[in-house]
Amino acid sequence: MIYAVANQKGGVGKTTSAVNLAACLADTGAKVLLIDLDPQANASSGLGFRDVTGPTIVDVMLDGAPMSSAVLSTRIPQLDIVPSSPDLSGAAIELPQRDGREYILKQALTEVLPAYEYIFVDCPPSLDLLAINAFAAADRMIIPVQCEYYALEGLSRLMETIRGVRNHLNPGLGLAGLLLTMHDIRTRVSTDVVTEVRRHFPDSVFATVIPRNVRITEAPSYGEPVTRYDPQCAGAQAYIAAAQEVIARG
Amino acid sequence: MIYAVANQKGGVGKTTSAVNLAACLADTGAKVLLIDLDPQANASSGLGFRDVTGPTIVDVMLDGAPMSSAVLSTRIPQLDIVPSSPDLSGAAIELPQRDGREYILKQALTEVLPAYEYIFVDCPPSLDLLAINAFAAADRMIIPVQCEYYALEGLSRLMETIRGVRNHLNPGLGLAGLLLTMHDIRTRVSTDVVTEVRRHFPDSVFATVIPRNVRITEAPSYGEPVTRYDPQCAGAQAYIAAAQEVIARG
Ligand SMILES: Nc1ncnc2c1ncn2[C@@H]1O[C@H](COP(=O)(O)OP(=O)(O)OP(=O)(O)O)[C@@H](O)[C@H]1O
Ligand SMILES: Nc1ncnc2c1ncn2[C@@H]1O[C@H](COP(=O)(O)OP(=O)(O)OP(=O)(O)O)[C@@H](O)[C@H]1O
Ligand SMILES: [Mg+2]
Ligand SMILES: [Mg+2]
Repeated sequence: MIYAVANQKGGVGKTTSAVNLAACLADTGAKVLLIDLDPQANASSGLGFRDVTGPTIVDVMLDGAPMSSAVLSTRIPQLDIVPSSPDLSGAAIELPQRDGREYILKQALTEVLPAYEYIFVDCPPSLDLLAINAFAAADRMIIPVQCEYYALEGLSRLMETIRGVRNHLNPGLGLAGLLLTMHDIRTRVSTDVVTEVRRHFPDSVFATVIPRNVRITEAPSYGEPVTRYDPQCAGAQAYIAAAQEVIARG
Repeated sequence: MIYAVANQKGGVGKTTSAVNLAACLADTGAKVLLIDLDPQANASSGLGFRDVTGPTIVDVMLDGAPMSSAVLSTRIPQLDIVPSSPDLSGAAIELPQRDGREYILKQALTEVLPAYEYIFVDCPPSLDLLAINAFAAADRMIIPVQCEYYALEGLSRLMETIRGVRNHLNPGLGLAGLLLTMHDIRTRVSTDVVTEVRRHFPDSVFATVIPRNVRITEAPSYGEPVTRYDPQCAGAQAYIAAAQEVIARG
């Protein structure tokens, strides 16, 4: 099952959710692959991969390298990663010229698909061709929604884009759910956003809400998911529960 | 003076900084224009403009409409806005085919330039052609840097891009400074990031650090800058001080 973790709004917890959900699912014994499709390569550094010298997703997307050539194992048993690099930002300008430009990721994934039960794709904050490649390849979308006002604004546009992708590129694309993140029980804004999102998308919101939690902010500097850095903290427990929901939503 | 407020990292406070700095400078009596160059149109909604029916930046960038046709006055005297709309996300795919594609914004601005002392451009979280248009048009860059680990990662790449733009597109492009945002005195991560950034970029960091402040999160839902919503709060006071630094850095 391939999940695209996406939202064009920036800083809503896409990378944090992709890294931690992938790690949690690997901890259940399933074989998991995390693909970093963002030129900022935050998912890569969040798992301890900085300045990777070998092949990355850039070689796969721009030069046709096989996906397996870019796969690296992580310190988490059962979790592999395909790292990114800043050179990926050339893709937004180079990809538009190519035939079948929306299906490059989907085609590259066919080679490794049988080896993994779950594949997570961490998307950049855009609706550009990199993001469209992830939507065209995915079976399901997971949409992190930060519990703040600006994050509400782009949701209906994102849903429209998904409908467009389903009609033209990927008829099987489903929505695993909207995952509310950085919820701060002390602020009225958080409560308002949760209410709004549950009202607009009644059947599509994960029951689990990820709290704002400083341990989540600290974990990437150690190159670890929060479920390794501080497994008992509220952030880790929330991602463990969310991963269970991902499995249940199937 | 044209300022591009940019950082490809998402959610670091670009829109919040563009809206509040523009409002603070307008409060000093200067004539200010804010251009929303993000398809999410957060700067527009942050000033109360939702679902705009007339011309937007999309008409200017994609159809050659004059910039003045898209200018609207805001509730803040001296502050005008050119709003955005989700249709701008078509630009990332349409712009690459055009001649002079990097200078479309710069050319469109010549018409309104004499009317404003300050122009702020709120950039999307990317280094795509929309962002490059802003860099090619700007006199100065303002780079918001969230006081969190992931936000540190992309800075050197951003500086490389600015050098590239200066060499090929806009020799006069300067750096007004790095503006540290969402600083939380209770967390070690924040202090570490401030130290790192001041060490890597000794002369380029604003003295003012914007604190994490819940009033800043609330203000957009009222369509107001925090300097109107709650002028005495720590967030508003910090942006007022940062605006003074923008004036002083000239
Ligand atoms: N639940 C949380 N509590 C506290 N901080 C969080 C939480 N989730 C994410 N963060 C922090 O918020 C910032 C933004 O999160 P993240 O980078 O995962 O978002 P993103 O959507 O991937 O951003 P981008 O749009 O740049 O890809 C990061 O510094 C991250 O550590
Ligand atoms: N100093 C602050 N304190 C608390 N919240 C803040 C602060 N600055 C910004 N925010 C909130 O953090 C979120 C991200 O800020 P903002 O949208 O301005 O970032 P951005 O860089 O423009 O995001 P994008 O990459 O999507 O364009 C918003 O919900 C905003 O209200
Ligand atoms: Mg990310
Ligand atoms: Mg913004």
